[in-house]
Amino acid sequence: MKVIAVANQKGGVGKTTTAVNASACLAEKGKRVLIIDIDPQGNTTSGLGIDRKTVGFTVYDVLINGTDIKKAVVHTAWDNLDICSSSIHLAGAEIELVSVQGREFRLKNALKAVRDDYDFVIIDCPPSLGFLTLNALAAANTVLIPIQCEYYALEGLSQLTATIRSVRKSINPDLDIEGALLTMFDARTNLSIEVVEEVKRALPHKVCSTIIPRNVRLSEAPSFGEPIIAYDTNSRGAMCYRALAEELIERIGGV
Amino acid sequence: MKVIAVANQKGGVGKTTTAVNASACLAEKGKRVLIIDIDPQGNTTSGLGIDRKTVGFTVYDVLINGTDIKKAVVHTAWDNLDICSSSIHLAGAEIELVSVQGREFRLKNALKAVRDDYDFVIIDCPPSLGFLTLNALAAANTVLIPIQCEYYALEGLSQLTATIRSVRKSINPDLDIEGALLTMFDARTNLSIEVVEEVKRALPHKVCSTIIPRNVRLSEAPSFGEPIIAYDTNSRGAMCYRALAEELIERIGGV
Ligand SMILES: Nc1ncnc2c1ncn2[C@@H]1O[C@H](COP(=O)(O)OP(=O)(O)OP(=O)(O)O)[C@@H](O)[C@H]1O
Ligand SMILES: Nc1ncnc2c1ncn2[C@@H]1O[C@H](COP(=O)(O)OP(=O)(O)OP(=O)(O)O)[C@@H](O)[C@H]1O
Ligand SMILES: [Mg+2]
Ligand SMILES: [Mg+2]
Repeated sequence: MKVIAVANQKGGVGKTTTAVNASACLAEKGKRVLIIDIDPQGNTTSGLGIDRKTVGFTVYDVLINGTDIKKAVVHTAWDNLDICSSSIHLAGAEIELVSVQGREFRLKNALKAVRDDYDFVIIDCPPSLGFLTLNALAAANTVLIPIQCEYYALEGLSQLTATIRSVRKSINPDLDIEGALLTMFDARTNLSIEVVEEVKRALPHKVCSTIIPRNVRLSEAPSFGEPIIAYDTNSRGAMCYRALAEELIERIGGV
Repeated sequence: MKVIAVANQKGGVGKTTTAVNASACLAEKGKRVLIIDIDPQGNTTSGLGIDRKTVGFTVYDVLINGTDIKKAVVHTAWDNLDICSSSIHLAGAEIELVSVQGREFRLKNALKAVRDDYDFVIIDCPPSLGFLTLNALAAANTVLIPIQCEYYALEGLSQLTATIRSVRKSINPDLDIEGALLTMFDARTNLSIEVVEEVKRALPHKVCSTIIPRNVRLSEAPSFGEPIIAYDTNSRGAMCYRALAEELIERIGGV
């Protein structure tokens, strides 16, 4: 089982869009996938058509009350794709556990219960480097870093890579960067091209060969609660996320 | 002096772009403006050409060490526009003050020292509803809510308005909504039009008449450390943020 955290403290760079669509494409290719929504906003949960008011246990119960993660797992409408939903109460989780030893390892320990059930676990993180994202980084084998092709997104990169290095030193020595994924690329603007070149300079050998273009179909799909391969299977967005899924599968070789 | 918090827990909706450019346009119209960057990412600070490594005291010192805010204020390159810069250490501020009584009022109390020096104080918030944003909401007269014309941005609106209501009940009874500002509007997509109509339904009488279009010049300006009126004064982005500044001035009447 490979655990990938999709993280970047910069907001709106495509974390949720990547988590939802990469997961759906991996599932389409026959991989068994569990997606975990630890963002209190719950966009991954609604992006996959799940109404969090109808869900029993959520990630909050797993992290705070030690509920067995299997109780919080729900099937989505798509084969091979299960979800552990978000909860609005996650926003208060950091303060609730502030003096608890080992609070960063709650998710990592919970995932042991599903080690043989899935090929991939994909974790969608909130736009911060706090307790929830640290839990994901402690549980993950690798981090997939969506980077919007914009200037401000570039600025946050050194802060994120510094956090990954300090996580590697303290709570997860095996954590590696899966790759930097360039998103919302618009070939008509110089800015997009400059950002791509800058990221390749900053993270040599770590930039995904797949680049996700700006594609309005990707931003329409969530309002129908569907991943792109269900909403518009022939769109550029669907093709590119299938290519990314292929890249993720190749990287793990025989695992 | 009017204090406006620019807040929305959804990431990437245009909080920083709005804070920087509305402030610069208010300053251009002769208003004395102090912009406060309480986001640990520090995008407002760099977006106005300030290198936070060269700054002495920051918002962190004001909130955590009780430093006089006047010591943390720096002039920008533009007349009438001062800044209180961000610090990377803000990310840990919430945990540092977790058991301190009245921690939400640190910024509000600090601003008393500059009450007669500015016409507007604009606060750029991080993409969360935690301690830093609560400090801004406690200090603010009103909240300006940038809303990207996308589906996920719409989802977070009820969470934000619920937070504003609970802040009004507990820490700031006078807090009002300045307005919802629609950003990155693209008239070619149905999604944009649907979001505008939905926001008008959700917040009747509270939607700014100015709508900010998607304009690549707005996303290029930060890489030069300039607001849009310096980078490209005749762009659609500059015109629209000037219209917004006009709207903000009209709303306060004679203040
Ligand atoms: N390639 C793309 N083309 C067009 N729109 C996109 C693309 N990727 C994402 N979007 C849209 O851009 C917005 C931001 O993306 P998304 O919500 O996935 O980012 P995020 O990093 O998860 O945000 P947050 O920081 O709030 O969690 C969304 O409205 C989404 O639909
Ligand atoms: N009207 C616009 N047209 C084009 N690009 C825009 C516009 N407004 C903002 N942008 C770009 O979109 C990205 C997101 O905007 P911005 O960083 O201001 O959002 P934010 O809400 O402050 O993000 P965060 O949640 O990370 O603080 C930036 O790269 C910015 O340059
Ligand atoms: Mg997200
Ligand atoms: Mg910002």
